[in-house]
Amino acid sequence: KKNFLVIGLGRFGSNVARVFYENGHDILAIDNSMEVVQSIIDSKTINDAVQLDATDSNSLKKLEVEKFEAVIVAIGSSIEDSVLTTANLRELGVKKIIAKASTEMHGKILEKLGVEKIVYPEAEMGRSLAKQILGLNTLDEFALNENVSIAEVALPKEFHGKTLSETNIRLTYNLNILAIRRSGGDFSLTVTPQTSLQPDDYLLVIGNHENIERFQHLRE
Amino acid sequence: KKNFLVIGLGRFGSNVARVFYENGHDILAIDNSMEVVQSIIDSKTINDAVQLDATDSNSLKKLEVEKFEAVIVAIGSSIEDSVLTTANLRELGVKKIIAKASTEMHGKILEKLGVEKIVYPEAEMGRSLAKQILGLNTLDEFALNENVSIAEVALPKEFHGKTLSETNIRLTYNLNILAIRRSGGDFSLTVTPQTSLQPDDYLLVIGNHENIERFQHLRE
Ligand SMILES: Nc1ncnc2c1ncn2[C@@H]1O[C@H](COP(=O)(O)OP(=O)(O)OP(=O)(O)O)[C@@H](O)[C@H]1O
Ligand SMILES: Nc1ncnc2c1ncn2[C@@H]1O[C@H](COP(=O)(O)OP(=O)(O)OP(=O)(O)O)[C@@H](O)[C@H]1O
Repeated sequence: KKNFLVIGLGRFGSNVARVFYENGHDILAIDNSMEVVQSIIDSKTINDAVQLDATDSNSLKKLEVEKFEAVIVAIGSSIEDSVLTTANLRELGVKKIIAKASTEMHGKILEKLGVEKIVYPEAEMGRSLAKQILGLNTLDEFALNENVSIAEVALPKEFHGKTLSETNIRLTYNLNILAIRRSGGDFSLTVTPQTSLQPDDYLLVIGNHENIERFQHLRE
Repeated sequence: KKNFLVIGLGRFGSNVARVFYENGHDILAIDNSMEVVQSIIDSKTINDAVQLDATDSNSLKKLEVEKFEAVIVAIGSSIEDSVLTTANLRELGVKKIIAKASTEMHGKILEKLGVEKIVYPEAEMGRSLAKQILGLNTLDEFALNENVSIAEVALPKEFHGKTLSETNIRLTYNLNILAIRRSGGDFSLTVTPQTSLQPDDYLLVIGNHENIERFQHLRE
């Protein structure tokens, strides 16, 4: 059971807080608007919310912020408040800060302040939606363990038109081919040494992470 | 090569537009702020942007909006403008509208207007970040083809403490077990009939989509 601190209870922050709570962790939620704090208390979606201005380092200090597993700074529209809050947290010894940024410049400043991970919700969701619409969401790489991954890799040009055995992928790259996705979208599990590979094919491979990377770089 | 219309070029909309353009499709981008339109033209990240108030159905009509593959309404902070724009598009015969909503109520109204898909970028990213921090991001289900999927399934209670052969999963559910993720996070590919299954194990299975669903329902 971990404890987390979330500062800023807009749509992003309140959802971060709620998922922590739903999964059995302790969460302290802070916002400087009494109205926001009251409404999240009334919703009963988390256990504890407190009104506080996080740019006020004295109030922040009283919360022993360095004791939290991680602190999430979810203040969006005021870059100043987000940056001041982050600076306060670093000053108070918080090691793990995750923050959302409203612009690239905002993100660069947070990076300089030692924020471990920066999230751009609107930009990232925009890119992900467009890819979904285009049918471009692929497995990319899914790590089975520290060494072995399953990945979907676009067929390198040099293998267009060859049969699987002609490519010698298995021996050269130590990768097993689990399935082939033809353009049109569906994976076929019928993969034999005679299978002929086409441009626009995607290969579902399993193997060591380094070998997958090496294979992926053939495209560039 | 498809053509898309994106209305509203904030962080979300401009990123949707950019990904379409990067992938070789045509994109018409609209915003009612000249400054925003000029800046996206200067950035050269898309081919065509025009200043226009999308709540003005006459201007919208001139664009022959019903000819686009899909229209993305990316107006966030003005619920009124987002809803009026969407109503205009439906009136002009647009079939496929995807819109972002700033609140649940905003989303409900868009649904009633026949929007095909509604996105809540801040809320969805907040949930996804919290899950990432908790190490809860799993493969869920990845469809290899119309019938066969790879999925990660939490071990049903009734199999706790049994060996793999005792569970008879392969014969009962027609699923192959590719790997087991022990609590702690890493998948082990060493799976034999003698492997003993524990609470908190996640099984990486491959099989028919219906069988995976049946197996997943054992947990509930
Ligand atoms: N100095 C501060 N201390 C504590 N909370 C703050 C401070 N400044 C802003 N907040 C709170 O942070 C929350 C989120 O900030 P804001 O609404 O500006 O960002 P947002 O990016 O629009 O939010 P979201 O997109 O997550 O809905 C607000 O509820 C606001 O009251
Ligand atoms: N009626 C309208 N017609 C065309 N564009 C509009 C209209 N109303 C707003 N916009 C544009 O939509 C864009 C996005 O809207 P806004 O900034 O309000 O939403 P947002 O949710 O904060 O954006 P994001 O989170 O994507 O950055 C703005 O650039 C704005 O100029």
